[in-house]
Amino acid sequence: MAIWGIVNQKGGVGKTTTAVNIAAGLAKRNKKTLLVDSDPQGNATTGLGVDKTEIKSTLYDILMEGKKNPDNSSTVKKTIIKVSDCLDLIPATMDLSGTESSLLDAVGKEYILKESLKHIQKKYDWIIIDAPPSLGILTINVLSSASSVIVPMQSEFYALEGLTQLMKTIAIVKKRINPSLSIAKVLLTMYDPRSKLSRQVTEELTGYFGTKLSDITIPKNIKLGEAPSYGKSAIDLFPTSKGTVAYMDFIDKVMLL
Amino acid sequence: MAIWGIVNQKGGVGKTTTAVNIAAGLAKRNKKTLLVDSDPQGNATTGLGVDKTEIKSTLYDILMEGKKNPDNSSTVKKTIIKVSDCLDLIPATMDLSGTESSLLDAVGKEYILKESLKHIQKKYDWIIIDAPPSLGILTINVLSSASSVIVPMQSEFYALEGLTQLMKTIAIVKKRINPSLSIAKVLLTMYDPRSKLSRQVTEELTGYFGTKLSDITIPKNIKLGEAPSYGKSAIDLFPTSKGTVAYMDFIDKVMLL
Ligand SMILES: Nc1ncnc2c1ncn2[C@@H]1O[C@H](COP(=O)(O)OP(=O)(O)OP(=O)(O)O)[C@@H](O)[C@H]1O
Ligand SMILES: Nc1ncnc2c1ncn2[C@@H]1O[C@H](COP(=O)(O)OP(=O)(O)OP(=O)(O)O)[C@@H](O)[C@H]1O
Ligand SMILES: [Mg+2]
Ligand SMILES: [Mg+2]
Repeated sequence: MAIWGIVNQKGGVGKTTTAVNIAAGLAKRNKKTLLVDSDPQGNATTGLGVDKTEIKSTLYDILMEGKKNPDNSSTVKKTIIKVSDCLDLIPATMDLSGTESSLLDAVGKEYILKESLKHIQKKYDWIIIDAPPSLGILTINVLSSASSVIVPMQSEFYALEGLTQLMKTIAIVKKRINPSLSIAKVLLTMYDPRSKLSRQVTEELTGYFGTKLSDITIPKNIKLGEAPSYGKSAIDLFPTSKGTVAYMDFIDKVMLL
Repeated sequence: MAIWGIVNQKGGVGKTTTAVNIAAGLAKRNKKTLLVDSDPQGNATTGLGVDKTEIKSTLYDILMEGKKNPDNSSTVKKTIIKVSDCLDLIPATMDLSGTESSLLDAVGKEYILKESLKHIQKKYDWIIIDAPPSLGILTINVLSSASSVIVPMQSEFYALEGLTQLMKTIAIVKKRINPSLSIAKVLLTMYDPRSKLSRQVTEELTGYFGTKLSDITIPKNIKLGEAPSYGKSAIDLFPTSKGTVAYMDFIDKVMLL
């Protein structure tokens, strides 16, 4: 059983697209997978076709229950939604944006997600957690729960700037909360090898990360942008698209090897 | 004197690119302009070439002073950095990510930015505020301070999803805190008219926003992505690029008319 977080505080770099398609890809390889949406925007929830107006319980409810009654497993069990044979989802709605203030005074607020997942993690081969574009308490909980992280990265200047801060935050969480935390891969998304900027940023990243920079990149592929409007992953909807092939390649060669 | 916020909780839609280039464009038109960076990532600060390691005081210091001594104007005055003839900057660093917890117990925490700007706003024709990708206390302060907002929008499915929530938040701020708040324009960025998805999303937006949807769009333009790596706006560095022309068109026809 492995828990991987998809993190980067820079906005719009492909965290949700990576989380949804990797989770769907693992399910396609018959791995029992749970996708956790920890972003108040709830894009991963909608990306898998779940109607947010019909959801009765979300990650927010799990965290609030975890704060009060850490040993109670009923909330996390009733929140899980079955999406397909091997894929379950813990959904998120805007309620989750209240987490920062609701958990502020909780003792050990960084461990609440990890403890909540303990109640159900034995059922799964993989748990993938989509993080929001910030380094607040939700992303800290993702880093505390995960054994590894994937850092989706656009090869753009502003995205490069945020990396130092992200690495500092990962180092602190590793030191104080989760010693087993490691970076699995930095994954270039929406990658266009023809652009000068892309090549410059990639050179910088290779210098900074060495082999941690995945040599498999995710190309810019309109199908990855279109799939969410049908409420399905590109893996399921466009199995032969460039985006799907790249994500399956990453799953087979980096995650399942 | 007008204060405009650049807001959208969806990540990576072009908030910073819009804020930096609109501020630089207004300065080019000899309008005394202040750009306020309210995102802990500090991309607008770097985008204008300011070295974050040399900054002595940031927006965070202004907000903390504002909480304690609202009548003291010395912090905001010493934090302002002159960037060019008609352009000043209030910078941001990662310190700003402590705002949510530091202001949680402050009475009227939504008004602290607005009060701080009061000390210096008479010096300017325009104040442009770049917001972070969230609907937390920083974005609420931006909405409370601004008379109008520009909502940069990528014509993508996930970006569409966040709009309802953003509109709800704007409506609440307008009702309870800032009755003069209005949406100036929703501005399509990185716009590719050839893509089917773009056209579908644009149709939805026209239905939803009518004339509030700017008929001037910002095209995908590599120069807008490259300029920040030189620490300058595309307006100053690539004056004839498609991106610059579009932003100047928006400034001349929407903001200065
Ligand atoms: N490889 C790709 N090719 C084409 N479009 C992509 C690709 N990856 C992501 N996108 C699109 O780019 C936009 C940003 O991606 P996404 O929302 O997954 O990023 P994110 O990091 O989760 O954003 P946020 O910071 O708001 O959570 C989305 O509209 C998505 O559909
Ligand atoms: N019109 C454009 N053409 C090409 N690239 C663009 C354009 N607008 C923005 N970009 C690039 O797209 C990326 C996202 O833009 P930007 O960082 O301005 O968005 P943002 O909304 O401020 O992101 P965040 O949510 O992280 O604050 C950046 O790397 C930027 O350089
Ligand atoms: Mg996301
Ligand atoms: Mg930004």
